[in-house]
Amino acid sequence: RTRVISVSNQKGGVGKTTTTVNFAAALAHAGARVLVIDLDPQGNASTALGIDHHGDIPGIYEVLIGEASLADVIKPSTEPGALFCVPSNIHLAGAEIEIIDRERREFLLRAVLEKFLSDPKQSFHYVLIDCPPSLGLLTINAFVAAQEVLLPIQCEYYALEGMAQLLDTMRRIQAHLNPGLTLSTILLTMFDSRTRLAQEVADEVRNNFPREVLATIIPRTVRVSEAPSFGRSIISHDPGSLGAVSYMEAAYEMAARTGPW
Amino acid sequence: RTRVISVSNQKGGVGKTTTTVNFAAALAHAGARVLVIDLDPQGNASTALGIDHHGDIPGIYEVLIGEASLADVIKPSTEPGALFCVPSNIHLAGAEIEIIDRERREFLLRAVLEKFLSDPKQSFHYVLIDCPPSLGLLTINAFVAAQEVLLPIQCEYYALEGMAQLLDTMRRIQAHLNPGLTLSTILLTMFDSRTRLAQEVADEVRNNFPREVLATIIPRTVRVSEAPSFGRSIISHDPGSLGAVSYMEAAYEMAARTGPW
Ligand SMILES: Nc1ncnc2c1ncn2[C@@H]1O[C@H](COP(=O)(O)OP(=O)(O)OP(=O)(O)O)[C@@H](O)[C@H]1O
Ligand SMILES: Nc1ncnc2c1ncn2[C@@H]1O[C@H](COP(=O)(O)OP(=O)(O)OP(=O)(O)O)[C@@H](O)[C@H]1O
Ligand SMILES: [Mg+2]
Ligand SMILES: [Mg+2]
Repeated sequence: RTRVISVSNQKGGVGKTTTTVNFAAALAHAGARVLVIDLDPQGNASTALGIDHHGDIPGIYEVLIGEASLADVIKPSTEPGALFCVPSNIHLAGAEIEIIDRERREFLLRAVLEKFLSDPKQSFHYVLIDCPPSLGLLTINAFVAAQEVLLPIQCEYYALEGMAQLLDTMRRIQAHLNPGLTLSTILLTMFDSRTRLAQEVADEVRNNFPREVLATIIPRTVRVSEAPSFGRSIISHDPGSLGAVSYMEAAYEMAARTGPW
Repeated sequence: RTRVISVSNQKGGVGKTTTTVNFAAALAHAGARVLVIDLDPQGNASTALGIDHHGDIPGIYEVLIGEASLADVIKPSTEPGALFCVPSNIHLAGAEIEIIDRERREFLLRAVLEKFLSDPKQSFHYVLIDCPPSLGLLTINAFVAAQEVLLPIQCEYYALEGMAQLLDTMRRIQAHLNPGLTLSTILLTMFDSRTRLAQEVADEVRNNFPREVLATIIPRTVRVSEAPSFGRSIISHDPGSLGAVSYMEAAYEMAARTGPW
């Protein structure tokens, strides 16, 4: 059974893309077949996985509006292992306004993904969807297509400010569009041990979400932020580094959890 | 003449809110009358300026949909000096879908701001608009209401990936909605001298935008990230710190520039 996971947080710059890419790389490193869907118009995940995504290359936008199928646009990443990516391109920036009047506009991604995964030739253990920093129609499409939400939380002051909105949006999706959706995993990231604030945020998250938060915390390290400039995950860029080890541990901790889903 | 400046970048977590708050505080510290408009549904700028913004308190959402005037919702900040804020609240999260069918939907903010500033009792030197991490209708409203865009760029790898989209959106706004809009200022921020990547990003931005980029760079410092947890700007939280001095220098460098606007 394929685990479909939406990596979301409307707060910007909290490590959604970094987590998507490095979890995907860690899971592929362990032998899993992994698909990353880049649902962010900026295309950072496509870049980090070494996949060209300029405007003429069809990607998830063309799939959502029905001009291409998922199988047409999927590309292998530059990472070792079975790690594939559906890139995004600049046209995705206009998608939310374009799909607003479409029939079942929240189900566009789910429909194409279900069709794709029902093909026995396309078997994947994980699908990770990298979301943009908003709770608009693209993220809602991810929430409807997924069974799980993976929420990266930066260990900094604004981290918890948007939680109420996120949980509120999830509740509405669960009530009307996808009852099976669950906030399965919270990852504490960019933890800087020099500041007491990081510990305070971590403690608060653990107190409020003891079941969801992973024991493994991702430290803030320069190597993690430099890896995408080489078009690689931290796992393949510097496998012995603290960042790579932490991301592998966190990914395997999530993999080991099997939940109600 | 009031300088109306939109602080924007669709990339998340690059320091839009931190720059809005600390520029506003630095300008107020120098004696200017400053208004911050929080156009981000998360309300981080409202929080950093010590302003309550839960759902029952009317803010910029109620102003945009015509239920309140700017003068009704404006609040003094906890900062020293003449620094005021129009807070955002959770209802702003639904605003983009709600205003999509309205007449002149891109001009809603401009209309209320022009009316407000035409009242002789309400004189301000600066209006700073803190934008959410997207190029949707809220940011477009800011681009139409402003004469200038202040673009914070984080000195990290993904920094330049979204520039084409941002400039493309600005060009369309200049062509059809606000010919006077200009990218007046670029601020390099979160500069971490431990990584060669930071210098590479800074050099690339300087090469491409020599006129717009400020000479002053903001370093990544723990004190800057901790200031909002005290509900203060870095200027009032730790005025002698490297972060405070850099933000003051950068704000005064921008103030000294008078452009075609
Ligand atoms: N553990 C880490 N240590 C150091 N830097 C990190 C870490 N995780 C992420 N970063 C850096 O922080 C920045 C933000 O991360 P990233 O782009 O993954 O966040 P995001 O949530 O996907 O952003 P957006 O909201 O724009 O989609 C990037 O420059 C990234 O390289
Ligand atoms: N110079 C700096 N040094 C250290 N930390 C910083 C600096 N500037 C910003 N930060 C921290 O980085 C994080 C992101 O900054 P901020 O929230 O201002 O970005 P933003 O662009 O407004 O994010 P969003 O896209 O969610 O609106 C915050 O936790 C902030 O405290
Ligand atoms: Mg991202
Ligand atoms: Mg912000």
